[in-house]
Amino acid sequence: PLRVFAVSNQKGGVGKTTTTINLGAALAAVGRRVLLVDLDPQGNASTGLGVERRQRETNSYHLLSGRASLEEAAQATASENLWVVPANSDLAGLDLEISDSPRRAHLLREALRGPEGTPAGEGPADQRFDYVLIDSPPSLNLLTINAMTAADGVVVPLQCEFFALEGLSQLLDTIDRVKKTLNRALAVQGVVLTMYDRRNSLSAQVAADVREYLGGVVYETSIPRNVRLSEAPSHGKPALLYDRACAGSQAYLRLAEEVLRRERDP
Amino acid sequence: PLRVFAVSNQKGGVGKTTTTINLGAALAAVGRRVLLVDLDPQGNASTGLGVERRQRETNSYHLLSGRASLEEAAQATASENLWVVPANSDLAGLDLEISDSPRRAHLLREALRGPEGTPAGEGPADQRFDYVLIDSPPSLNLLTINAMTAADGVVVPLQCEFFALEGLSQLLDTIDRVKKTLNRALAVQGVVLTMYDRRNSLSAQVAADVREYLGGVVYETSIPRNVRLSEAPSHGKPALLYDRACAGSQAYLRLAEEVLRRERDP
Ligand SMILES: Nc1ncnc2c1ncn2[C@@H]1O[C@H](COP(=O)(O)OP(=O)(O)OP(=O)(O)O)[C@@H](O)[C@H]1O
Ligand SMILES: Nc1ncnc2c1ncn2[C@@H]1O[C@H](COP(=O)(O)OP(=O)(O)OP(=O)(O)O)[C@@H](O)[C@H]1O
Ligand SMILES: [Mg+2]
Ligand SMILES: [Mg+2]
Repeated sequence: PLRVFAVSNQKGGVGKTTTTINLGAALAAVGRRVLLVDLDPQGNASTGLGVERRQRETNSYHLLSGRASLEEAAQATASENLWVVPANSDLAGLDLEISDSPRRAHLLREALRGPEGTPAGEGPADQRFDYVLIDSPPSLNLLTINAMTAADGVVVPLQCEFFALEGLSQLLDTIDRVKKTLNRALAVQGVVLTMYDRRNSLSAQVAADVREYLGGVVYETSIPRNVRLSEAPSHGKPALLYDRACAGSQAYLRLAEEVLRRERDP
Repeated sequence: PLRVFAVSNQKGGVGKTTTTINLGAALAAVGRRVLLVDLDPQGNASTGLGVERRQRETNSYHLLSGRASLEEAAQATASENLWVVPANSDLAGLDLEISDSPRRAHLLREALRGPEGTPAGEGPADQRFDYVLIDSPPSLNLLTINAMTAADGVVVPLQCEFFALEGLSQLLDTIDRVKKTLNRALAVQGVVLTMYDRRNSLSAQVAADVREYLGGVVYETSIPRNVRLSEAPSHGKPALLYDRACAGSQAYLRLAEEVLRRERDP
């Protein structure tokens, strides 16, 4: 069955886009059919996958506002088994446009799984993909709520920095609220420590604190700070295509294996 | 006369909070009376200045919604000449609460400078401070619009990473729109390159591209990647108090001097 993950954290610059692209590419590399949905008006995930501005005529704004089907909005990437619904600044106007629509939190869910009443497993995304990853903007706004309402699980990138812990409880509260009011099935799939630098004592300290505070929810795999991860987007490729042997790519391959293990034995 | 700067960039994790705290502390260290306004519901600037959760009963939500005056909302910090209006998650509800108020974009401006019609220089902030710096959230929402409507200038922190350039044109468009519709005096005070790492060729490349593309708007001072800057917030202090001699503190002192030079000879 299809599994949908929202990659969310309202703290900015923690590695949401980098995780969506590279975890997605790693799952595709081990044979899963993966769709990435870019739900950030900045469109960083689309850029990191090499989607030019002029190729974003049909994008996640059109998918959510019902102007395009999933078939029309999803496009292939340079990686086998990896597809993307791109984003651009069209998305920035959606909040206001749909603020009085009663289904405003469910738009992405319905675009992926079909309108309310569609039998489980028979939606547009169910037929074509094994996994959907949704890149969220750095905010707890309607776009992030749409991602969480459409999702089975939330993957939370957490930077190994002091401010990272500050927003965590707000994020977990929001996930709880969405679970109670919009999507009973929602759970935290896992928390991934990003930009981990073992030479830096603050980084090691934050990682230790998070593992103590959250326990088994934190993936064993952490993502090291690795300059190749920040270079890959300028070539429009996931790190796996840009430099498969680098520490960043290897970490995301390990993370994909760990995600799949959790899916088998939840 | 009072000068108000919005520290804004919708790209996450670029150093908005770090710049607000440390540029503010540097201006205070050279004798200016400085107020920092935390306009991010994450409250990172408040934490970085040592404001405990229980000391945020009166905060920027109360200031903007008219429930507290500037006198009541501003509090002293451990640094001389440096005051702060703290923030917490109360602020997250403001968007919805004021969405149909005609003055919703002007709330902060009126709280600092007095209601419409107050003669220039006679508002609550004019009497007490030389500079106000406003830490914006990572989004182009009503809180960031409030910051820009209240401001004379925008200080734009720009991380030396590939994705940094992506959002710049959206940000400059937003500044233009606010200037045309809400605040004719608004201008870009400057763009500051942050987390500059001269050992990393991507960082040097992005810095060179930005200077070529934007010219003199970019400050000569760039802020190096310096772990002491990310450690200071865990001690509730600006870097200037935590470690005045470190490369980060010295860079922010230089930046403050450059900002003051621009103020003298615009
Ligand atoms: N493990 C890593 N090592 C080195 N650089 C990284 C790593 N992960 C991410 N980066 C870089 O750090 C910056 C922030 O990462 P990214 O853009 O993925 O974060 P984000 O959470 O999506 O940001 P936003 O909040 O703006 O959406 C980017 O320039 C990215 O290339
Ligand atoms: N020059 C620097 N050197 C090292 N670390 C830095 C530097 N500037 C900022 N940091 C660290 O990088 C992280 C992001 O910085 P900061 O929180 O100031 O960015 P921001 O733009 O305010 O983020 P947000 O978009 O979430 O508001 C923080 O953990 C901060 O301590
Ligand atoms: Mg992102
Ligand atoms: Mg911040």
